[in-house]
Amino acid sequence: MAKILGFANQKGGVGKTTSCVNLAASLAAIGKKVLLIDLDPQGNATTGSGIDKSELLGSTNALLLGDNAAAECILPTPGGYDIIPANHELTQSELELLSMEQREFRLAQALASIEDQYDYVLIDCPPTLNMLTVNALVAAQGLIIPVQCEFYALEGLTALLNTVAQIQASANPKLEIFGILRTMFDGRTALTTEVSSQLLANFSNKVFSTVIPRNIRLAEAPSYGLPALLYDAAAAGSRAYQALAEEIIER
Amino acid sequence: MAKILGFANQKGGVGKTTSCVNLAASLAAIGKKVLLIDLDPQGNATTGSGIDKSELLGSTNALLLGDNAAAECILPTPGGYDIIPANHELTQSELELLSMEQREFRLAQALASIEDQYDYVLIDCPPTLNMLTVNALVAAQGLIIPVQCEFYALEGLTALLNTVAQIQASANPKLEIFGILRTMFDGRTALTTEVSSQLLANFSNKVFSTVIPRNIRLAEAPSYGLPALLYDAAAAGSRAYQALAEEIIER
Ligand SMILES: Nc1ncnc2c1ncn2[C@@H]1O[C@H](COP(=O)(O)OP(=O)(O)OP(=O)(O)O)[C@@H](O)[C@H]1O
Ligand SMILES: Nc1ncnc2c1ncn2[C@@H]1O[C@H](COP(=O)(O)OP(=O)(O)OP(=O)(O)O)[C@@H](O)[C@H]1O
Ligand SMILES: [Mg+2]
Ligand SMILES: [Mg+2]
Repeated sequence: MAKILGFANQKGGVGKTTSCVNLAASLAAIGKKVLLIDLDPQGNATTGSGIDKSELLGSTNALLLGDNAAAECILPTPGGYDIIPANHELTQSELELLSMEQREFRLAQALASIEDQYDYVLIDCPPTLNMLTVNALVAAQGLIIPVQCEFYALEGLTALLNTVAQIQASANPKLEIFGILRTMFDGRTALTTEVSSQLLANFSNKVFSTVIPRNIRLAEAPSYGLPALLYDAAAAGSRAYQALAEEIIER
Repeated sequence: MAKILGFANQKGGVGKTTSCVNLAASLAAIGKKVLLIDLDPQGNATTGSGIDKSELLGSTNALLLGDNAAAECILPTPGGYDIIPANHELTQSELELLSMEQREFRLAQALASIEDQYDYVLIDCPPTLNMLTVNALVAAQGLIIPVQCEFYALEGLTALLNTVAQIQASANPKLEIFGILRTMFDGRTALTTEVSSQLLANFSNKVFSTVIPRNIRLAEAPSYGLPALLYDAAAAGSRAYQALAEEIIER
């Protein structure tokens, strides 16, 4: 039975995609079977994994609309994990989902047939609390919340936790906050250390002890279509995601 | 007749809100009458302008649903510009908008009664190409696209420009790309300079010559509810937005 983890935060640019791609590669590198699902019409996890998003036969779009079974949408990636890719057509299916029966369960139902083949299924969400993100929260057992330690990112947590509580009370009672991940961490600035201590004070044991540092190699790797582990394994960013993979397996 | 400028980019965390708030303050500081419209349910432009988003009488939500006239939703701010604030209730109105007649014209129609009182109206958009962003693109004459000079941000430009072309062909033929703004610019990294030269090669005269540097004071100011100009006028970030204001007036 796969562990299904969603990466969500409606605050934009906090490291959702970077975390999803690099954790997938790190878990695969230690022998886990991993499936990454790109649920963002931007398709960043798709290109960041080395897949050409303009030539997709199967995709998350087809999966949600029921055009293809999950197995037909899965592609291997250079990072050693499988992916169900996405592109801008996913914007269309968000609108179509709104008029469907059981619309928030579409992803959960589509994954049922393939989740036993994996140890982990990681879902990258768009920066908005829309029907795509709701589908991820309904399909997932755990939520990883990447947070940049800055003011606006902290401010948005309340709205996200309220949405999670609504999903727990209705469509997915087993959903838990699996962990809060501090990203782009720059311990030299007072802002970062102050926001970080507020996170620890408010969420204590939910905050991963692994902290992802700001590291330019993490931002360079996607232009080569590679996770940082394949682009520069010794980089501080790559090592941090490997440490996160260990911490996640131990939880 | 006000100049109505939207700040849009579905890539998250590229500096849309920071640019909107700091440009509003910079234009106000040189005597322009400015209205900022927060069209993001996150309400970051609202808190970043010093307004408590939990106590809103009038808001963008009420404006779009027709509950209040624009004049009733306008608040003054410490930054010297007016604001129509937003909070998470705006998520609800996005869903309600989808079933309304002329849904993409709601904002344009609501602004008609008050735009003559301002020199500039700046609209902060959420990180997604949804009905809220479409409303901004239909109401605006110009679009400012903040771009962080990194791979994923560059990748998303094509989808945004396609959406703009669709709006120009249908609901708003006068919409133009007013300018592409390079944000969080760190000239020491090869990635930044490489993406920047790609922007200049592809978009040449549309790229503002003013570049916004990465500057921690811009990230600190929102926790005090102030634009950087009031928080630290001498900071590199504040000066860059003042230079941008001059460049915009000259265009
Ligand atoms: N730890 C890091 N150090 C340096 N750069 C990083 C780090 N994490 C992410 N980045 C870069 O910061 C930008 C934002 O990260 P990313 O796109 O992963 O965030 P996101 O939350 O997925 O954004 P969106 O909300 O648009 O989906 C990207 O250009 C990415 O390459
Ligand atoms: N030039 C800059 N230098 C340093 N920090 C910056 C700069 N511009 C913005 N920031 C910080 O980076 C983060 C992202 O910026 P901001 O929230 O303005 O982007 P956005 O595009 O509005 O995000 P969203 O997509 O969530 O609406 C914020 O924490 C902000 O304070
Ligand atoms: Mg992303
Ligand atoms: Mg914003």
